[in-house]
Amino acid sequence: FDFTLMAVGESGLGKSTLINSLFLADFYQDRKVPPVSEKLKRTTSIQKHTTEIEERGVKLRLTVIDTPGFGDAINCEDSWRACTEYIDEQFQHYFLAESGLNRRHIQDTRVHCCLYFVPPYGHGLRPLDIEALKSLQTRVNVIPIIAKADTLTPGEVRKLKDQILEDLRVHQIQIYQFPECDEEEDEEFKKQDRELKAAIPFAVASSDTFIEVAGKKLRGRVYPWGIVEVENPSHSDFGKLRTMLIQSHMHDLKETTQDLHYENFRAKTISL
Amino acid sequence: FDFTLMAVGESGLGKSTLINSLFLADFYQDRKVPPVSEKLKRTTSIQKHTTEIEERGVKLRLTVIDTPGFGDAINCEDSWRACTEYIDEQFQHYFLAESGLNRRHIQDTRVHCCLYFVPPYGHGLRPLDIEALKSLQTRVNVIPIIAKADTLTPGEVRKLKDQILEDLRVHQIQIYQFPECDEEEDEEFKKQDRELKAAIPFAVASSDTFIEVAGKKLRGRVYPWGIVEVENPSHSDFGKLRTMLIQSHMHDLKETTQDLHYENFRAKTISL
Ligand SMILES: Nc1nc2c(ncn2[C@@H]2O[C@H](COP(=O)(O)OP(=O)(O)O)[C@@H](O)[C@H]2O)c(=O)[nH]1
Ligand SMILES: Nc1nc2c(ncn2[C@@H]2O[C@H](COP(=O)(O)OP(=O)(O)O)[C@@H](O)[C@H]2O)c(=O)[nH]1
Repeated sequence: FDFTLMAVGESGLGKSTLINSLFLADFYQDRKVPPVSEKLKRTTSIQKHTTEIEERGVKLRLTVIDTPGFGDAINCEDSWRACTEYIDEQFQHYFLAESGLNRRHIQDTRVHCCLYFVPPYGHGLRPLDIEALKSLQTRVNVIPIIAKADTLTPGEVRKLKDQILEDLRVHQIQIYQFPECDEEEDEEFKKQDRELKAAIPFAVASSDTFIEVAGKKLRGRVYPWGIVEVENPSHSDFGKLRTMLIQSHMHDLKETTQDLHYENFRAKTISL
Repeated sequence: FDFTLMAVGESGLGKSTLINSLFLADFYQDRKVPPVSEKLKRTTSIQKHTTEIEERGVKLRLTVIDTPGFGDAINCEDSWRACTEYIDEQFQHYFLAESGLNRRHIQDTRVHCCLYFVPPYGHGLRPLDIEALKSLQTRVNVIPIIAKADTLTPGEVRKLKDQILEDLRVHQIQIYQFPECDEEEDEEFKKQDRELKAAIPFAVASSDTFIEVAGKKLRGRVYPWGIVEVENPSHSDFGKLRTMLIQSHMHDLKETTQDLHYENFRAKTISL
């Protein structure tokens, strides 16, 4: 089972911390944060890390595409181009492999999901986010998340979520829609599904350090005024994101990539 | 006593909250946050708000220069130009007034202090910060502050302060140096002065809402995991910033503007 996830957002938004904690793996072991003098000339680059993990008994070859440099430069006009070009290249590879003779062992390197990190400033999406999301939405399943949500009080979280949903609507940006749950599911499951969907975009805090709270080991961030329990639903939507992304919908994300985004690409390519 | 302060930083960094709480006044009553579709075309603009306040028995006419649009556009290449042009214009006005016949009633509209808001991402200064600070440092007393510091654990605060000081050093950016305290001051005062200086750049959290904690009314931010007491020195450097800026050094900030930054301007102007 191949799955590729792309993480897009400025440096310092907690991307590596989140991705490592989502998959309980260290994707960024050899990462170096460049000093700002190096960043002065940079554009977005693409870095791939692949690891084999086991999630609920299923062997998963997970590839994370990191996009260092995105949104960091003074002029971010091309920040998202490296991302969209990479996505298109994978479609291209797949298309050529599919039209080839040996169709039985095609490796699927297409990007199945893009986690887009929105800074928790509190006033909504920024021009950079709008432009990047417009380009990404037609190519990949976009899941926007509010990064470092422990910067926001519960009232501010709700206000920002509403503002982001409004910004997406006004700019006609289509984000990934989690599928409807089966009619035969029980009421409890349907209720949980509704609650998950009502929380979108997820406001996530994450941590790679474990704290002992009341005898239990929990992921958290220790502040002088309290401890953020990353997996506590009243502190952060981390648990909801992990449930939606890993437990329930990886399969659907792959299918939508094939049936929607790849089909779009094929249609454009064939009609040229 | 005229004092002008400029606030520079992206929207959403808590600038208006901080400035209102520093001076216990509402400078931003009629402010509107533009929707992101308006921001798509914007460059930095200059907005002035003046109010008369009384600080420790001294009547102060305080002008705050806000810089909406700074750092918000996709291409921020000119973000700081509006700021530096404004500063130069005030020098120009003062210069002309000084060389005029009626020198006795010159109104001093020069910018005495620039609070530069650095986002608490955790990796240090960004290219935008470096370029903006380079242009500002030669014209105005720059006091960089880490905004929304309640995003950072104590360990992260220390790491970011060190990284920022290192970035400033490497890029030869001269920030405002608080003056040495008098030799005749007592040991307690000198100790406090050393502690204040060791905390630079200040990591500030601010709030315009009051919370009741243990029977006292305090400025704070209420999270599900605890309450940030903005004026508590172990929670935020807000108190230190207010002490340095308002209680002790407004006079020195004005003098340094006259003796250093204005003199630089005059020297360049006269030599043309
Ligand atoms: N406040 C807060 N800080 C976080 C969170 N996640 C990570 N951080 C901190 O943010 C800093 C940058 O995190 P990192 O994962 O390296 O960000 P990246 O550059 O986007 O990959 C580190 O100091 C992290 O400890 C979070 O959810 N909330
Ligand atoms: N976490 C945190 N949020 C803050 C702080 N100060 C203000 N905010 C919040 O950040 C948001 C934007 O604040 P505002 O003062 O309007 O920012 P401005 O656009 O820079 O003037 C509001 O929701 C504030 O409540 C702070 O110190 N820490």
